Amino acid sequence: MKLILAIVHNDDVARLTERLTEAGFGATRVASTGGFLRQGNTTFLIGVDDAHVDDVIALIRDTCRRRTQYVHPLPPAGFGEEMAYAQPIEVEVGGALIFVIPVERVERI
Amino acid sequence: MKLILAIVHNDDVARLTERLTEAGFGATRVASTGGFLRQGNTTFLIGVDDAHVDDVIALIRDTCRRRTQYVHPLPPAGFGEEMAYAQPIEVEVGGALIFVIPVERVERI
Amino acid sequence: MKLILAIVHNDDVARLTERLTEAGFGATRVASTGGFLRQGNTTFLIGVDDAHVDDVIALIRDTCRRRTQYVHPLPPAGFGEEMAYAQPIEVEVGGALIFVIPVERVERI
Ligand SMILES: Nc1ncnc2c1ncn2[C@@H]1O[C@@H]2COP(=O)(O)O[C@H]3[C@@H](O)[C@H](n4cnc5c(N)ncnc54)O[C@@H]3COP(=O)(O)O[C@H]2[C@H]1O
Ligand SMILES: Nc1ncnc2c1ncn2[C@@H]1O[C@@H]2COP(=O)(O)O[C@H]3[C@@H](O)[C@H](n4cnc5c(N)ncnc54)O[C@@H]3COP(=O)(O)O[C@H]2[C@H]1O
Ligand SMILES: Nc1ncnc2c1ncn2[C@@H]1O[C@@H]2COP(=O)(O)O[C@H]3[C@@H](O)[C@H](n4cnc5c(N)ncnc54)O[C@@H]3COP(=O)(O)O[C@H]2[C@H]1O
Repeated sequence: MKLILAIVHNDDVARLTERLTEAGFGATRVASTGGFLRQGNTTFLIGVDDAHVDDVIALIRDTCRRRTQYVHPLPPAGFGEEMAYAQPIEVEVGGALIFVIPVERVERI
Repeated sequence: MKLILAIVHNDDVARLTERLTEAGFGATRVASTGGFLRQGNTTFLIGVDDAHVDDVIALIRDTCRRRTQYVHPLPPAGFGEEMAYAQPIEVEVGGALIFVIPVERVERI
Repeated sequence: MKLILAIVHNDDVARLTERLTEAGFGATRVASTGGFLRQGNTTFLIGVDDAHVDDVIALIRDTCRRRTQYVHPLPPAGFGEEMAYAQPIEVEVGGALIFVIPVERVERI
């Protein structure tokens, strides 16, 4: 048994939860905050037997791929027209950081 | 030293906190969410020396036993009388999932 | 790679976050609750390579030193004058509990 601790972007939480449940993997998640950007993200705790660690990592890799999104900057109040033609900004979303932690013993009560 | 990570049902949090404190065990708890039912539960982090791991597990087993509760389904608005005689629904509460994680070093500041 | 799990007092969270970022250490934090005082505190998760574990612990030791603060007891409504001369109460703040946990594998997606 290993405990997988995966820190993921909030945009990917619903899809990852669904994919884990469909594949029959148990999981618990906790609201967390990134140290650098101070934005909300989510930390998943996934207990999985040794033989399925790679499957879970592949599932996370597939669901949480880093990608670029284009967002239109919100025009500050009062600017309206001119800002509407401003260049969209490139924002990176997704990505994940995964720690695989050894577990000495598991008990289900 | 081991770190016990125990995911418990919210109905058992107050009693488990009290029992751990009475027995002199330090603990920290974090609000969490289950992957399948998407309901709130609680994850306890309990640092305990190797000799007392079994005591803590026995204490959790005693406090978080799985049990059945009967709840009366809430009558949807407007049904009132007829629903009041509906069969109560059987709901399972309690239960816990416990991971025992090795700790290489502990520092108290 | 090790995972440092550090439970710190809320008064020290902003300063510790800043010091970790300045030193180039990644970190994630989670709101938590103490088992004994039932007050809010914060649990940091810091993945760091083996060679820098001591640096991170020294940084936490420096930022989260236990110290005494004097607070004026708030006069209960209606007491006003007499209470204003009451002795300030000594309250302990700071301190931290640090667990160093082995990590078998790390993946960045
Ligand atoms: N060693 C570690 N231990 C524990 N948790 C860790 C960690 N490394 C990263 N994380 C967690 O993963 C989130 C995403 O990190 P990522 O490296 O993809 O994306 C990072 C990275 O691209 C960038 N970044 C972080 N620290 C930086 C720094 N000192 N200088 C420049 N860019 C930084 O900002 C993004 C967001 O960082 P943020 O801290 O808000 O959010 C982080 C943090 O919550
Ligand atoms: N794919 C599935 N098909 C059918 N029934 C399913 C299912 N996944 C879960 N269940 C049932 O639903 C209950 C609640 O699961 P949930 O994920 O919301 O809440 C879970 C979750 O937060 C945590 N958990 C369970 N297994 C986990 C694992 N492998 N890793 C991390 N957390 C786990 O413990 C809580 C209680 O789990 P418990 O086993 O007592 O009780 C589970 C189980 O009886
Ligand atoms: N049974 C008891 N009798 C008398 N005094 C008691 C006591 N349990 C705790 N205290 C005192 O109360 C402070 C706050 O404890 P609390 O559990 O709220 O907040 C704790 C808890 O969140 C966490 N913690 C402490 N020991 C832990 C452990 N073994 N496992 C997990 N978390 C622990 O660190 C926080 C600060 O702990 P710290 O030792 O600096 O400070 C503790 C300690 O000085």
